[in-house]
Amino acid sequence: VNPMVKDLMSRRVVFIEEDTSIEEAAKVLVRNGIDHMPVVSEAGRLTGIITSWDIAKSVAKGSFYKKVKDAMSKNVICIGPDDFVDVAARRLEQYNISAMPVINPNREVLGMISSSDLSKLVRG
Amino acid sequence: VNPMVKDLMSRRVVFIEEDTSIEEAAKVLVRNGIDHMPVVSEAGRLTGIITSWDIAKSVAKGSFYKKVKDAMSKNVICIGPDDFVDVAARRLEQYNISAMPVINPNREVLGMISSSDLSKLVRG
Ligand SMILES: C[S@@+](CC[C@H](N)C(=O)[O-])C[C@H]1O[C@@H](n2cnc3c(N)ncnc32)[C@H](O)[C@@H]1O
Ligand SMILES: C[S@@+](CC[C@H](N)C(=O)[O-])C[C@H]1O[C@@H](n2cnc3c(N)ncnc32)[C@H](O)[C@@H]1O
Repeated sequence: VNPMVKDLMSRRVVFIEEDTSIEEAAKVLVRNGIDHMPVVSEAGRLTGIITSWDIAKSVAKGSFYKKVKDAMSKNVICIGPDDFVDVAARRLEQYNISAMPVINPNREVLGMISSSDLSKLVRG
Repeated sequence: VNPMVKDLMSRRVVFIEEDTSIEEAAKVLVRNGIDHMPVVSEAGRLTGIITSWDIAKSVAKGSFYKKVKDAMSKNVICIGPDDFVDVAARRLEQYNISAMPVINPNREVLGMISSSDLSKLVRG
C-alpha cells in the first residue's frame, strides 16, 4: 500500500504576502506553530517559500532583510497530490528541505506536505 | 524489520553553549545548514534545545532574547539509541517537535534524530 501525497498532506495552509515584513512573518509562524509558509504575490500567485530557517538567516546576517520577498526562496520545490509518498520523501531529501507545497496543474496550492507528515508513516 | 534510532541518527551534532548570543546561534545554524542544536552548560551538561523556530520567536517578540538560555526549551525530549524508530516517530508527533537528542543513561548526547531522518524510511 503506497499512500498518495493527498492522503497525508495538511490542508490547512498559512500563506504570507511577499511585501510583509520579516518580523510579521515571524509572528505568523509562531502564532500558527508552523515552520513553513508559501509566499504569494498581490495577485495570489505562488512566488516563494519562507521558513523559520530563512528568519534565522536574516538574524545571522545582522542587517535584517526588510521584507519576506528578500528572505524567501524563489525556486519553490513542489509536488502533486497524486504523487506517491516515496516520491515526496525522495524529493525532500534530494533538495535538503523539510516541506513542499502541494499544487495542481494551475499551480494552485492545495496543501503542504512535510517530513513530519511523512514520519507519521513510520509510527506504526 | 524495525530499525533502531542508532541506525538512522545523525552522529554529527552541533552543540551551542547557553551563554551564546541569539545572533551567534543563528549564524551557527545557518553555517551548518541545520534546524536544531542541543544546548550545553559550561560544564558540558545538556540543559536545553534551540531551533530555528525559537529564533523566529525571538524575532516575533521584537525585543530580542539576548542569550540562547533565554530562548531555548529547557525540558528536552530525548530518546535512546536502542529505541525502535516507531517509538521515535510517535514521540516527535506527541510533542509536536521535529528532532530529539539521542542520549545514553549518563545523558551524554550520542546523536540527533529528526523527522527528516525518519522520512528517509518512506523513500523506498
Ligand atoms: C536547505 S533548507 C534546510 C533547513 C530546513 N529543513 C528548511 O527546509 O527550511 C533551508 C532553505 O530551504 C528553503 N526551502 C524550504 N522548503 C523549500 C521548498 N519547498 N522549495 C524551495 N526552497 C525551500 C528555505 O526557504 C530555506 O532557505
Ligand atoms: C512546538 S515546536 C514546532 C516547530 C518545529 N517543528 C521545532 O521542532 O522546532 C517548537 C518548539 O519546540 C521546541 N523543541 C524542539 N525540539 C525539542 C525537543 N527535542 N525537546 C524539547 N523541546 C523541543 C523548540 O525549542 C521550540 O520552542
